[in-house]
Amino acid sequence: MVCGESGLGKTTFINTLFQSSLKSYQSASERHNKFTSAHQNVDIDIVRAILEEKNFKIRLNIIDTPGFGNNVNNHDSWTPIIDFIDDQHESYMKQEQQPSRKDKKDLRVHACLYFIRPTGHSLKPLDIEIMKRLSTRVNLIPVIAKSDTLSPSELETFKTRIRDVIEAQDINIYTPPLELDDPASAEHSKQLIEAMPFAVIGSEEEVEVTPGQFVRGRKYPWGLVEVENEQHCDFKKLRSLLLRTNMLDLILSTNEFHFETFRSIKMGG
Amino acid sequence: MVCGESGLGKTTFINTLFQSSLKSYQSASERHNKFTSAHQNVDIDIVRAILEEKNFKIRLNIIDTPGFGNNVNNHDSWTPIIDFIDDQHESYMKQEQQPSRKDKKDLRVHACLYFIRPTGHSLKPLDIEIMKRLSTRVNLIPVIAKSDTLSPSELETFKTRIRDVIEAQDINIYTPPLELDDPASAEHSKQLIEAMPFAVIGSEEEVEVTPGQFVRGRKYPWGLVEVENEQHCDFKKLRSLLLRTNMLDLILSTNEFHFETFRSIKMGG
Ligand SMILES: Nc1nc2c(ncn2[C@@H]2O[C@H](COP(=O)(O)OP(=O)(O)O)[C@@H](O)[C@H]2O)c(=O)[nH]1
Ligand SMILES: Nc1nc2c(ncn2[C@@H]2O[C@H](COP(=O)(O)OP(=O)(O)O)[C@@H](O)[C@H]2O)c(=O)[nH]1
Repeated sequence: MVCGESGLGKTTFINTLFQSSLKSYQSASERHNKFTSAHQNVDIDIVRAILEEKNFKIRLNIIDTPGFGNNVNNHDSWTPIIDFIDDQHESYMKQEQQPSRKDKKDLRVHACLYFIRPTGHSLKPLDIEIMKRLSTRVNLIPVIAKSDTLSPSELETFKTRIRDVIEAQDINIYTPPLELDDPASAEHSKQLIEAMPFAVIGSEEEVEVTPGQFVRGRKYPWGLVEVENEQHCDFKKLRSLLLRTNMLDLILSTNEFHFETFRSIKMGG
Repeated sequence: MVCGESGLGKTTFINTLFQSSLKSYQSASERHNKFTSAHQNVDIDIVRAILEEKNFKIRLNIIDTPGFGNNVNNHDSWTPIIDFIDDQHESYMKQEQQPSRKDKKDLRVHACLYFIRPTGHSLKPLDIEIMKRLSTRVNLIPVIAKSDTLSPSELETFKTRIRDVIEAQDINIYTPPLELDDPASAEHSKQLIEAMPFAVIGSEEEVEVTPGQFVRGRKYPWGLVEVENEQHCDFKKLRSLLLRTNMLDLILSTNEFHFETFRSIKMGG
């Protein structure tokens, strides 16, 4: 799930991640399912996609929250998002309770990327409110949106401030497990953790750098930002976490931790 | 006056405009006057400065609105800003009515730069609400903040969308007079108008481009954004409007138009 105010490049990021226009901004036909709760102005769009990577196929549900936080009064604007997450836990629980469970579909949210506006200052009150509510229900991964807005030193300061607020506010964010059998995986996890919150840049454009050689990036009059250049942003690290090294952990921990939390609350435990 | 939400580079812009650290972010000692209205969380800071340019001295009051629009509920967050502008008209009117007017101080706001977040989408509801209220009281100059966030094509689209909304919402923005005696000034005015809303980039850093040669700009791993490069942003045009070609018009029109509007409302006319 991608979550955050309008204009932070969430849709672009999804397209960048799956290297194809899975979502289009304007056409309503791409919006397969629309979930609108009592608060009409936060529509939740679900795009279903099949990701084929080498030997495996993943059925992906990408959940976008387009209209978020854009109103004059944003109080309770998080309710539809929270309702949605709880609904998925609820319907999974109901399926689990069926005598026949062989068609069980898992539509629960396994990872929620929370997009932070790159002000250079700190987290906004609204960010804190929402992240607190998300963190108890889903694997929360805060990311710094449009990080090409920040110079290297501004980014470092911003990351530190965000980490401090997350800690002070006791917000539980997803952490790749560190106790792993091989030192290379443990080292990779350590690097992922040190980079958090990930600085994200997205692009739907391929730019020709030398004749015939294209890179995904954003072309400015003063230079070319490369999405897959680790000196430019943390896109590669985030992609690796989501689609390679930690995909299984994100799915399992949703079941073992977040679902169980929900289930015990529901069952009055 | 600079107006807009926190984190849009307003303070940096002021420093860039006057090429010296007129304002500092942290030290309260720089805040000479604090105007807080009933709404405590929008402080208005006034920094008084003397700008010396060649043969003249200008006494400048720079009014910053730091905490704006950052709350969960921003309803009425514009009230302190509007009150402030009205207060200046009010106190000028009172002075005018004194028998002795020789010490008359003009603290009215002659130009208000409204900073727009560079989402790439369109104006937010809050922007429209505030700009409407500002436009009837002060010379309103909307600017696109941190425009290095936008690629050239995104910037063009964004400017068009903003202009469309301004027109549709009937928001009166400051326009340099076009009927001028010499063709060069008229051409300059035309170019200013065509560039609106101005794309602004600010920086407190001087970057060495060649040994001994410094430019004001933002250094990224992928290139150097130059504040005074007209291919990079409209800073030079805006500075020219504010401090050279249109300074007198901004002052006179505040007196002839905005003040008279206020005065007639107050006097029940
Ligand atoms: N500077 C910058 N702009 C971006 C980035 N990603 C997307 N954009 C631009 O931001 C605008 C809004 O992007 P969009 O994906 O629609 O944002 P959403 O509203 O969060 O879904 C578009 O003009 C994008 O081209 C990025 O990483 N950096
Ligand atoms: N990308 C970009 N960042 C900027 C620009 N101007 C200022 N900043 C950065 O944005 C952050 C907030 O700037 P500040 O002037 O304090 O914003 P204010 O809260 O509106 O007064 C700082 O890290 C600045 O260095 C700009 O033109 N472009």
